[in-house]
Amino acid sequence: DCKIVTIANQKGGVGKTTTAINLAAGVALLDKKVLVVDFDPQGNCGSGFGIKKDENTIYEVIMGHISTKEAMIETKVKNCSLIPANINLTGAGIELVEKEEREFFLKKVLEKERSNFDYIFIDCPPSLGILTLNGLVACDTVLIPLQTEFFALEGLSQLINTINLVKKSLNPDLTIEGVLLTMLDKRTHLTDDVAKNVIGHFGNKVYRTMIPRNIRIAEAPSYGLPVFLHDKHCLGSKAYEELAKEFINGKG
Amino acid sequence: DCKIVTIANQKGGVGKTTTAINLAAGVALLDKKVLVVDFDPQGNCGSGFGIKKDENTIYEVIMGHISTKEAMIETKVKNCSLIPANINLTGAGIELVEKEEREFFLKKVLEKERSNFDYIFIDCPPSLGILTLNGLVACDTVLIPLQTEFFALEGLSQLINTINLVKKSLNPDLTIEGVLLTMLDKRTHLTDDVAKNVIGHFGNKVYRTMIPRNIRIAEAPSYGLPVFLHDKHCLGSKAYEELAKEFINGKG
Ligand SMILES: Nc1ncnc2c1ncn2[C@@H]1O[C@H](COP(=O)(O)OP(=O)(O)OP(=O)(O)O)[C@@H](O)[C@H]1O
Ligand SMILES: Nc1ncnc2c1ncn2[C@@H]1O[C@H](COP(=O)(O)OP(=O)(O)OP(=O)(O)O)[C@@H](O)[C@H]1O
Ligand SMILES: [Mg+2]
Ligand SMILES: [Mg+2]
Repeated sequence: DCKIVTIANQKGGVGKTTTAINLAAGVALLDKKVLVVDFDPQGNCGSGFGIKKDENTIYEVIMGHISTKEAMIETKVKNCSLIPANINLTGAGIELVEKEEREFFLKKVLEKERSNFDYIFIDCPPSLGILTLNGLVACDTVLIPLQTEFFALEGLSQLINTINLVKKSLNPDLTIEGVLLTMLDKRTHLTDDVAKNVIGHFGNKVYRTMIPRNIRIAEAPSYGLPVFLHDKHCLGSKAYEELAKEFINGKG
Repeated sequence: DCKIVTIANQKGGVGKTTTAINLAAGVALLDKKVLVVDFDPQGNCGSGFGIKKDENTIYEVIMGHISTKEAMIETKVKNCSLIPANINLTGAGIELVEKEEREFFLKKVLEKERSNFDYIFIDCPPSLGILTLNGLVACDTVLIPLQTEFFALEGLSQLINTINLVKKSLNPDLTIEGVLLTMLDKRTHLTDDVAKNVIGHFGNKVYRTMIPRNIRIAEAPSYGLPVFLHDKHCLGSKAYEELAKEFINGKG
């Protein structure tokens, strides 16, 4: 049974793409069949896996120009595939606005892939526009990465409102997979303040695993590698490995 | 003579808002009259100054419902005013798409404020949509904060393309004020790699001042303060103070 998980947060730079890449890779390394769908015109998922993205992207797929198979690429990680995105996806943002059922374009494509994978992860841009809406409609659950800093905490209620609106009117089965605290920095009380606040609101929706700020995580994409293949033993790899296990075991 | 500077980068979390707040505060502390215009529905500039933003925001101003004066607030920093934003600005993104001269709404408002200020800073969201386009049309110059990490570097050429397009068709006088390297982390070679690359392309458009990663900078907004009022002597305050001087002296 395939689970489709959207990774969303309108706050920029909270680790959506980093989590899409490393959680997917971590889950694949535990022998699950995984697909990453880059749904951000920035196209960072592709580069984070060292994959070019000049043509045959998710844009051409959802607009019906090519098949999903034509856009799918096997990454360096066994069992982990990717459908990349590039700047053309910005065009989708504009073209879709005029179409009927404009929030369902990604869903229609991914429903047909459920038989091929155990998990599909969707990386979203830092906004609550039509692209993220497609992500929230296409998924079974949404995973929220949350940087333990003030501005990111501020944006959380706005994100939850949007999720509730989508649940009401477009995707009644949508639930929150979990909230992932990211970029923890032990040197400041800010990390604890934000963590306490979030756990206070979300209880056991918050993953026990928290991702520390670790330079290896930031370096890995410059080598086109998930962190596990860049430095197997660093704190970042250990954390995303722990998260992959916690994720697979589910939150009950 | 007033200079209007837009702070833009479609990559999330590179320090746009942090720079809008702290560069503006730093320039005001050097006895210049400064206005910060929050043009991001996340509304982080307001909170970073400890200012509520429930009504009378930049949205109501550009749609013509209230006067600019009604939305303007004096911050804790003498000579530094703010026009806040909130989630309503997302509505502008949709309403403007249908209007004539939709990229000029912010410009029309700010042209009338030139006589009241030495500098006007516009904070933009992490996207290249209609809100950032309004910012790029309303300004004299654009300041680009750039986190010294791989994904941020990747997005730079896309941003420069957009600036060139706007220069061609909407704002012929638009130039780049400068590129500000942010969140430098000495513990990784990544910072140097990115810095070398950017300086290689942009030469002396890159500010000599570079902002280090400093936890005081991340803590300050949780107190509703620019970093200078949170910890006057920390490295973050020193860096933004240096930047303010370099900014005022201009890049020639
Ligand atoms: N735990 C971490 N430790 C150190 N650096 C990190 C960590 N997680 C992410 N980063 C780095 O922080 C930056 C922002 O992360 P990322 O791009 O994944 O966030 P995002 O939410 O996808 O951003 P955007 O909103 O632009 O899509 C990147 O340079 C990334 O490499
Ligand atoms: N030099 C720095 N040192 C430490 N933390 C920083 C620094 N600059 C910014 N931050 C923190 O990093 C996070 C991202 O910064 P900020 O919100 O200003 O970026 P942004 O580009 O405006 O993000 P968005 O794309 O979401 O608008 C914030 O939590 C901020 O407090
Ligand atoms: Mg991303
Ligand atoms: Mg911002």
